[in-house]
Amino acid sequence: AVPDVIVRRLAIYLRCLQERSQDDDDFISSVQLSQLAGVTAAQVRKDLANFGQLGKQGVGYEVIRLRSKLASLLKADQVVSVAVIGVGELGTALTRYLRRYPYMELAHSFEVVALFDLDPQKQGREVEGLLIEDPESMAKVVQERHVRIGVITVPRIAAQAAAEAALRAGITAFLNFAPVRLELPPDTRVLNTDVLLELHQLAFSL
Amino acid sequence: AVPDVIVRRLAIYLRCLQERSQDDDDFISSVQLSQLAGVTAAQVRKDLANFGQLGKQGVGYEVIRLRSKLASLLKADQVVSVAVIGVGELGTALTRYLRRYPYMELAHSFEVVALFDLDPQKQGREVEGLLIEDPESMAKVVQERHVRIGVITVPRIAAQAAAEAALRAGITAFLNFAPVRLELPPDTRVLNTDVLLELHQLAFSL
Ligand SMILES: NC(=O)c1ccc[n+]([C@@H]2O[C@H](COP(=O)([O-])OP(=O)(O)OC[C@H]3O[C@@H](n4cnc5c(N)ncnc54)[C@H](O)[C@@H]3O)[C@@H](O)[C@H]2O)c1
Ligand SMILES: NC(=O)c1ccc[n+]([C@@H]2O[C@H](COP(=O)([O-])OP(=O)(O)OC[C@H]3O[C@@H](n4cnc5c(N)ncnc54)[C@H](O)[C@@H]3O)[C@@H](O)[C@H]2O)c1
Repeated sequence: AVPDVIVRRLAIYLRCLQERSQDDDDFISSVQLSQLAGVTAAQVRKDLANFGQLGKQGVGYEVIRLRSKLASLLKADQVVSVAVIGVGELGTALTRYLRRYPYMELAHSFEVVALFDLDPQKQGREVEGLLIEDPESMAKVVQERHVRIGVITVPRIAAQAAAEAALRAGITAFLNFAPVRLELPPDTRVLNTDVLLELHQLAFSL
Repeated sequence: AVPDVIVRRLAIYLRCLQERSQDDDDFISSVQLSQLAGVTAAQVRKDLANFGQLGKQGVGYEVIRLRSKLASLLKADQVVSVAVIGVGELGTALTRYLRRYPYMELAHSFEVVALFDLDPQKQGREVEGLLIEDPESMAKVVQERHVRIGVITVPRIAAQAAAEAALRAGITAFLNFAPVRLELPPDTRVLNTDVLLELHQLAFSL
C-alpha cells in the first residue's frame, strides 16, 4: 500500500499534468513537474520511482503515459482494457489513435492491451509497441489483461466468427465496425459504428 | 433526355437490384437481371448500353456499381460526392469501405470521387480505382466533381491547414476524424467523429 503522503503528492502531479494544454510538449522533466507541483525535483523522481521506470534519462516523462499511469494508480479514471481484433488498415489506425490519446478528457481511459489477427504474417509484428497475437491465445490474454471491450475490425465475412471467438474467450462488449449485424447472446453489449451514418447526418444538413 | 419507356425499365432494374440480399453474388448477368425484371436479356443490355460501359464481357454487371448508377440516373437516391483528405491508414480504410458500400439502405448514396494527400509518394497511386491527387488541384476537382463533403483524415497537427485548403477549394461540410477542434467560419458544417466517444458509451453500460 502506498503511504498517504505519497498518494497526496501523486494526486497533485496528476492535477498538474491534467492542466496542461494539448499544445504543450509531449514530455515533461522532473524539474518542470516539481515547479508546477511545489516540491523538489528529487521528490518527484523519488515518488515516481516507486512505480517503475516511468521516465527517460535526459528526456523526462511522457505526459500522456504518466497521466494515464497516475490516473490508474489513483483510480481517478476508470481504465477500461480493450482488445482490437483484426489489425488491418482500420484496426491499425484505431490502435495508433487510442494508444496516443487514451482518454481526451473523458471519465474513462481506454487502454488497448491486446491485438489479434488471423494472418500469420502479421502475428509477431508490433503496432505502437503492442504485439499482434494469434487469436488462439485470446482466452488467456483476456483473463490476464482483463480485457472488457473487443473492437471488431475484420472483414465483413469474418465478423461473426471473430465475435464468437472473442465471446468464448470472455469478452462480452463489442464495438463493431464491420458492416454486418452480429448475432450474439442478449446479455452481450454491441455498439455498431458506421461512418455512413455520420456522413448521412452531415448530408441531411446540406 | 431518356425516353419514359426506358426510364420505367431502369426503375424496375433498380428495384430488382435493391431486393437482392447481401449474400448474393457481387455480379449479375444480363440474363439474370432480365429474368428478375421480366424482359429479354437483349433489352437489358440495350437499355444499359445508353449509359456507358457498365458491364464486363463474360462477367456481367457489378451489382453495387450498377445499383448506384441507376439510382443516380433516376435520382432515386441523393448522391453526395465526397473527397477524402489524407490517405493514410484511416483514410484508406474509409475509402475502401465507402467505395464498397456506398449507401447500405440509406436515403443518400455517398460516392468518394476524390482522394488527396500531401505525400508525393502517395500521389499517383490508387485506392479502389481512385487516384490519389495533389491537394494543389483541389479547387478544380471540387468544382468538376461537385464535391460536397470533405473527410479529414490527416494527422492532428495538419488538420486545420487541410480543412482551410479544402474550404478555399469550395468544400463547406466536413467530417473530421482528427482529434482537434477545427476553427472554421460559422456557415461551415463540421461533424467531429471520435471512436473514443463510442467506447465511452459502451463503457458506461458495462
Ligand atoms: N463502419 C465503418 O465506418 C467502417 C469504416 C471502414 C472500414 N470498415 C470495416 O472495417 C473492417 C476492416 O476494414 P479494413 O479496411 O481495416 O480491412 P483489412 O482487410 O485491411 O483488415 C482486416 C484484418 O482482419 C484480419 N482478420 C480476418 N479475419 C479475422 C479473424 N477472424 N480474427 C482476427 N483477425 C482477422 C485480416 O487478417 C486483416 O488483417 C471491414 O469490415 C470494413 O468493412 C467499417
Ligand atoms: N476520431 C477517431 O476515432 C480516430 C480514429 C483513428 C484515427 N484518427 C485520426 O485520424 C487521423 C489519421 O490517422 P492515420 O492513422 O490514418 O494517420 P496516417 O499518418 O496514417 O495518415 C495521415 C495522412 O495524411 C497525409 N497528410 C498530412 N497532411 C496533409 C494535408 N495537409 N493534406 C492532405 N494530406 C495530408 C499524410 O501524408 C498521410 O498520408 C489522425 O489525426 C488520427 O489521430 C481518429
